[in-house]
Amino acid sequence: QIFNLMVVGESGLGKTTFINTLFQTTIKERTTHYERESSEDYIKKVGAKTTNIEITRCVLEEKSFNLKLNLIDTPGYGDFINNNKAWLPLSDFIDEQYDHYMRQEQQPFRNSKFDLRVHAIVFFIRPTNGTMKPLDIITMKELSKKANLIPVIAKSDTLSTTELIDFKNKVRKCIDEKAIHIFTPPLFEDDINSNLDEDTTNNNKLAIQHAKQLIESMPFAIIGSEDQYEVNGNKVFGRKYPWGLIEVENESHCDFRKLRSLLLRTNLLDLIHSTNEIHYEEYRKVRLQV
Amino acid sequence: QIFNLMVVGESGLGKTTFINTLFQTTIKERTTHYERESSEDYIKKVGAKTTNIEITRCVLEEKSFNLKLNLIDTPGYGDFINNNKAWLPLSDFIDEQYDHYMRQEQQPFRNSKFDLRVHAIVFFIRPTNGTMKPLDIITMKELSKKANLIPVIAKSDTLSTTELIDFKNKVRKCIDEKAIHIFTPPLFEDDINSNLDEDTTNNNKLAIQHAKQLIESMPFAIIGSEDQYEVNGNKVFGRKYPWGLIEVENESHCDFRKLRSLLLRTNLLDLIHSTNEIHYEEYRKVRLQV
Ligand SMILES: Nc1nc2c(ncn2[C@@H]2O[C@H](COP(=O)(O)OP(=O)(O)O)[C@@H](O)[C@H]2O)c(=O)[nH]1
Ligand SMILES: Nc1nc2c(ncn2[C@@H]2O[C@H](COP(=O)(O)OP(=O)(O)O)[C@@H](O)[C@H]2O)c(=O)[nH]1
Repeated sequence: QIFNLMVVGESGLGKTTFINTLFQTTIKERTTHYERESSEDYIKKVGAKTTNIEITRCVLEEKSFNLKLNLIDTPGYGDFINNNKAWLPLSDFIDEQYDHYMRQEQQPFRNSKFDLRVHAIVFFIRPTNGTMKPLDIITMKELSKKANLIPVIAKSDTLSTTELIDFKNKVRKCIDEKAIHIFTPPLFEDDINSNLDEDTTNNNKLAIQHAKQLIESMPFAIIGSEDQYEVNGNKVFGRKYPWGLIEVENESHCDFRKLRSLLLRTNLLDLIHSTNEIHYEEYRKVRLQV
Repeated sequence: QIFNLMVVGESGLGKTTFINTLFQTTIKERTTHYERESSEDYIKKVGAKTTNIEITRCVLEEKSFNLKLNLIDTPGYGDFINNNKAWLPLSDFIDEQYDHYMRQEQQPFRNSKFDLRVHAIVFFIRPTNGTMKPLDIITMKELSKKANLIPVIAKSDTLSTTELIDFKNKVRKCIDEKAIHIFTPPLFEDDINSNLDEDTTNNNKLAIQHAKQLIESMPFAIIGSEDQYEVNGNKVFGRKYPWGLIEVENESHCDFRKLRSLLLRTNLLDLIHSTNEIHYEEYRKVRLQV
């Protein structure tokens, strides 16, 4: 199974830490890591400095499945004094992958399963507790048109309990007002009406309940850490402060587990499916009309 | 006594909260608050959007002294997609006040003590724990040439104990490498050598020790809060999280007390003095040569 995950956000928001926490292993250091050769084109296109694309391929083996993960990192996004069109290389990259796949489909002899179509974009929002940054709003808007966008609140331990509720509402309001389309777990509610046995119906009900819980927590509040501490005899990933210990996998501390569940378990196939069947088809339609 | 304090940093870094915590009263809401009429000139000069200057006048009465505080806020700094020359209106403002004062000095009949020369700039650094943002480096460099610069680490509760030590070192290293001149409490070490009585000598030793402690903690790690909580029967300003309570005035949690001491007690007069005698004289010299 191939899963292409793009991570977007300014530097210092804990993206690398999050990815490492997600896989509980320092994948960036131990796997093949190369930079796209054609990032030079973007540099010419949008000016002296711009966002680069870095792809890290790694294999994730988790109990019953073996996942070929392609991590698409975007260093440079939002890091300059002038960040005009910082999203453009990202948007172009997504289109390029659709284009590449389209050409492959049209070949009589198809290439190996080379497929870098972006299945999910985890977008890191800075936890200012105010309005979102103009660059972030426009980037989310542009990218949401082309692929599954999952906005998250980076370093959510910056926000107190009340501030977090407040900020989540502000982000949701902004997403509605700007009509930014974000990925939400599908609720197959018609599944509970068909004539299924009780077990299957109950499972569906639980799945729907879980999906609703995920949706209610969005945008997910994310805290990441590669350091482990002992709590009640168990080792937990966390961040240690003079005033307390944050536990990354504690659901009353942050939504890390919810995002992990969405990305790698409950909605992995939905993300891949909607990319291939909806976003990609949308691109093809527009391209073939031109 | 007039004290002019400029506060610089992107929005969301807790500047307003810090000021309010500093005076334990919501001064921004209760005092005269007006915007400089001539910010329009800057808007024409540097393009469509830019940093504004907002001045809030308030009187601080603390035990034995009565301080006329002019708070110079800089909304808009660093908040746009393109932040080119975001520091320029700030730098111009500082020069304008020197210029204004110079003209007053040259008048036969001097105006009332109108003096908005900036005595201290508290510069809020984003706690990324990485390299500092390019805009912040250049702003600090430019402003440090004209007035007393005091860089602080904003929202330092984002950084764990080890990360904070790390980041302070990174910031100091960057300040050295870029030759950014920051304000440090003077150490009048010759005072302990003169023939003074033992009490005075001891006081001077304590003062030097205090100044050294301040210098060692720089850049100050700042946490602010207007909310109060009860701790051991006392009311303290703090931030409440599911994993603990941060106490703003607890010196093992942050350097808030050190900065307050520097600004309003131990080094208030040094800040005013060095502005009037060193920075202002520097400006006059350059202007009179032209
Ligand atoms: N407060 C806080 N700091 C974090 C969190 N995750 C990472 N960090 C710290 O933020 C700094 C930058 O993290 P990094 O993952 O390199 O950010 P990136 O530039 O977005 O990849 C590091 O010092 C991390 O330890 C978090 O959830 N909360
Ligand atoms: N984590 C953290 N949050 C803070 C701190 N100070 C203020 N905040 C929060 O950050 C948000 C923005 O603060 P504000 O003072 O308005 O920032 P300003 O735009 O720089 O003036 C508010 O929700 C504050 O409660 C702090 O020291 N640490």
